[in-house]
Amino acid sequence: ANFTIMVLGESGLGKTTYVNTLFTTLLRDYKRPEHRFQKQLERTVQIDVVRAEIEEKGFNVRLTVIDTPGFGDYVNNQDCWVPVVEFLDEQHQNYMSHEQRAQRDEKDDLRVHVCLYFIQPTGHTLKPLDIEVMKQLGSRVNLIPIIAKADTLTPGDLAVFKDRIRDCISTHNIAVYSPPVQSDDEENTRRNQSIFSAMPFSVISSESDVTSPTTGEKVRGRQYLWGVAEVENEAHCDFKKLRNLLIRTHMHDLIASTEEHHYENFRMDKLGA
Amino acid sequence: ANFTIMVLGESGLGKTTYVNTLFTTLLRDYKRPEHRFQKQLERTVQIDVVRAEIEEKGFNVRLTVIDTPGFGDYVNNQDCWVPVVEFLDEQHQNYMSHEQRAQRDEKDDLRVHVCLYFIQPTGHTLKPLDIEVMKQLGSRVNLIPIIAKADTLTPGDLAVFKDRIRDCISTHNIAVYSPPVQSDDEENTRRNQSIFSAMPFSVISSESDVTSPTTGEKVRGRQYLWGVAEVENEAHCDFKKLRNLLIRTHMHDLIASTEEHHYENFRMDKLGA
Ligand SMILES: Nc1nc2c(ncn2[C@@H]2O[C@H](COP(=O)(O)OP(=O)(O)O)[C@@H](O)[C@H]2O)c(=O)[nH]1
Ligand SMILES: Nc1nc2c(ncn2[C@@H]2O[C@H](COP(=O)(O)OP(=O)(O)O)[C@@H](O)[C@H]2O)c(=O)[nH]1
Repeated sequence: ANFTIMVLGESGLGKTTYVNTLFTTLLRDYKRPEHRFQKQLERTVQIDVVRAEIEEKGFNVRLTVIDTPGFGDYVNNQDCWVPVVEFLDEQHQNYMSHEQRAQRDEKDDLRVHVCLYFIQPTGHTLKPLDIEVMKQLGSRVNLIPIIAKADTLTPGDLAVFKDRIRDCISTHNIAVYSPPVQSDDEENTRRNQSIFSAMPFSVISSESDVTSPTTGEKVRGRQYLWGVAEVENEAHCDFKKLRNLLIRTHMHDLIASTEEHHYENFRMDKLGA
Repeated sequence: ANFTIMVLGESGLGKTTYVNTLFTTLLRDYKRPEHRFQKQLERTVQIDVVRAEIEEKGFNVRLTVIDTPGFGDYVNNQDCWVPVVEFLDEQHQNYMSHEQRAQRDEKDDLRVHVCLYFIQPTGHTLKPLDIEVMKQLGSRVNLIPIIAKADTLTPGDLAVFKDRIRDCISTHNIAVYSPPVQSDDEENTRRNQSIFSAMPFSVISSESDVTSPTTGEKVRGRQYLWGVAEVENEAHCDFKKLRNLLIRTHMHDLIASTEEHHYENFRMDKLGA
């Protein structure tokens, strides 16, 4: 399967570290996955495409991650989401023009199956830019909000912040990803509720393994003078929960909903226009 | 003495918490200092004036802190520093117009003796907005750059970040505050070097006292699941170093240089214009 994730958010929120951490924890004897290419979308946003083959439960997944350096980094960020939306549409467009032709190189299909939007851990609420971008993207791509650098927030701060973000999302009618409800499968519904009740997902990422002061084992984490914030400790952050959602439990639905629902919306817009 | 500090930086960098922490650690049996007033500078920036009497080494200081909510919080932050610069000039102007008259109410003199500029702990370098604002302010007020929420940075990250910020400051010729050199006082020169070599000062702030897992004592700090980041632990951040600079060793020079050097520059501009 081909699975494409986009990470989006302003500079310095740990997006690149997150991408590396995701790949490293998936490919335990990781060497840096290949950078397929970089492309300047406009003078303001660049896309970096990183790709690796991973094996999940015995089948192969070509995981592609698209990083977006430059987004939201200016004094004036008016319309900074436009190049991103154009990029997303362009992938649907490319697929549509190739669909007619029988032969199509799968490698070139960069339709984004999920967009992880990184939120600065201010402790207050969403910033005006976050709201605007999430509204624009939510209707076009499966959007999952992420609390970046969650080790900045104490447990109390984090709970309050999550609540405020959720209120903000509902007030502004931001369409975040939610899985389909299978009314005849109660266990599945409960499990989904338990996963998605954690959204926005708090994430801690790290390039290094350090010794846990509590267990003495090597863990992926951030070593402070006062302790180690652990990436894969579910009490510390939702990294593992999110990774399971993306790679194990919901990959199939993220792909299907993009290639059916979002692609159909795009085709309808195009045909209508 | 009257001493006025301005805190400046985008929302969510812990400025308000810093102000509270500064007052609390100065006034140990602190009750909230009085909020003198709030004022809307323009639709974009507000100023909150907080004032308390503190006693330092037996003499009284009326400490005023000006917080600046709304600064840098928009999608488009073009010229967001203009209301701040106008506010600073206005204080010099008010002083100038009153100077002629013999009577002058000291309480109304809000000339800012030092501006603490809060930098987001991205780990990369200064943002375009930071550079622009610091250039504009550095020539008009004693400017001290602060690394906000420094508990976001591991010791390695912090050292690299400080270096990059310092490079950026010198590349862009940003005028940050530096104390006068007294060439005949070697010890003073050495002490200043040791204090100012830490700039930009890393700050951790907190509204609460928590139990230190290492000493069992109550400390002002942020309690994470993996440990306590301590405000007044000099290995954890420069909060104490900065407080000593502001309230003990350099208050006099910060006041003198504002009321002489910066005020004179303002008068020259006005007379020349
Ligand atoms: N506190 C904290 N810092 C992080 C985390 N992830 C990355 N960083 C640091 O943040 C800085 C910027 O990270 P980077 O991945 O380059 O951010 P990007 O600009 O969003 O791609 C680096 O110094 C990282 O070490 C995290 O989860 N928590
Ligand atoms: N990690 C961290 N969080 C902090 C620090 N200081 C304040 N905060 C938290 O950051 C959030 C915003 O703080 P606030 O003082 O309101 O920021 P302001 O908008 O700049 O005035 C609150 O949840 C604070 O508890 C700090 O030093 N480190």
